[in-house]
Amino acid sequence: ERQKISGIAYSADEAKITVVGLDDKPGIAAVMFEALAHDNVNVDMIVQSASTDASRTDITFSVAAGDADKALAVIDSVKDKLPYQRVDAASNIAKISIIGTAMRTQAGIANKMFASLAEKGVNLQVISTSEIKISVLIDSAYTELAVRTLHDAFELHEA
Amino acid sequence: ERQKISGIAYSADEAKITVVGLDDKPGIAAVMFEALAHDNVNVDMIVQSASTDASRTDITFSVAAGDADKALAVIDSVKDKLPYQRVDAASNIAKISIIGTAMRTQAGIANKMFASLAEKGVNLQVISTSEIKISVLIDSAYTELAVRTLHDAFELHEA
Ligand SMILES: C[C@@H](O)[C@H](N)C(=O)O
Ligand SMILES: C[C@@H](O)[C@H](N)C(=O)O
Repeated sequence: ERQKISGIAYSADEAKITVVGLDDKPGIAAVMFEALAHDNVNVDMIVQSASTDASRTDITFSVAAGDADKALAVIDSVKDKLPYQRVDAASNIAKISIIGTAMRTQAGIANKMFASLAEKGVNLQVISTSEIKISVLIDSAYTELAVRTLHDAFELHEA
Repeated sequence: ERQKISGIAYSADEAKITVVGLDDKPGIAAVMFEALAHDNVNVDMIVQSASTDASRTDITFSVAAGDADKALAVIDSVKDKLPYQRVDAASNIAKISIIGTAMRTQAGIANKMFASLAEKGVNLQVISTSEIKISVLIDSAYTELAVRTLHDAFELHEA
């Protein structure tokens, strides 16, 4: 498959917030993002993998590090409408993305991205993909190393 | 915020596979997608939310329904290199996406999408976003209802 990566993007000043133990029923995600939208919290990534316990699941979202406290306050304020077990937050987070044209088969490109970061000991905390992009959240201490590693792995020469 | 949605996309014939209880350490995701790439399994979405148990997490990915058995066989074949607790699979899955221009503040647009689907009783099984797209996996029985609901909510007139 001809390499179809056109660039690497990153943002080093993010926070990730995970709301743990939400009821997995219609309307729960809507309550959460209605509250965040109402208070003008700028949400970047939203990620929910499939629930592994029949009735509960977790949602992770990312915000600019400066918005973390505000986002946590909003989630706390809707606890009566949005029962959850706890909220985890971390603010030394970076988002690293590889951008390409239609990556019909993600597995090959994802493997290359994940393997090259793994070789450098970078742990993938969150993963999210679309047809033209694969994004991961990592510890922001690894930002430069990760970006340089991916430039090399995908043979992109920094301008 | 001026509505910036340009369209709704959907694919009704997908399967979701969740590998539960993976070690949350560097290299694990690479092993998984190397094996899938090696066997030419066409992976569409890849989603991992933040781990809520210090050392384990789950990864969900989607494939065409016809590839589900092959993907499961691949995951089973690497169990010695990729310790996990179990694999969940479901094949009556549809992917529904709203596509827009830079959705800087996802929360407002996500809220509208999630709330309109919730009103119709549609449960969101998986969520994944990028700057220009929000995708959800739902029970494929709701495909037409979901697409029509979103066309109405975002005032898009079907051609
Ligand atoms: C957890 C949450 O996404 C729920 N499944 C919903 O539809 O809102
Ligand atoms: C779970 C998996 O993503 C692991 N954190 C890794 O980096 O490979």
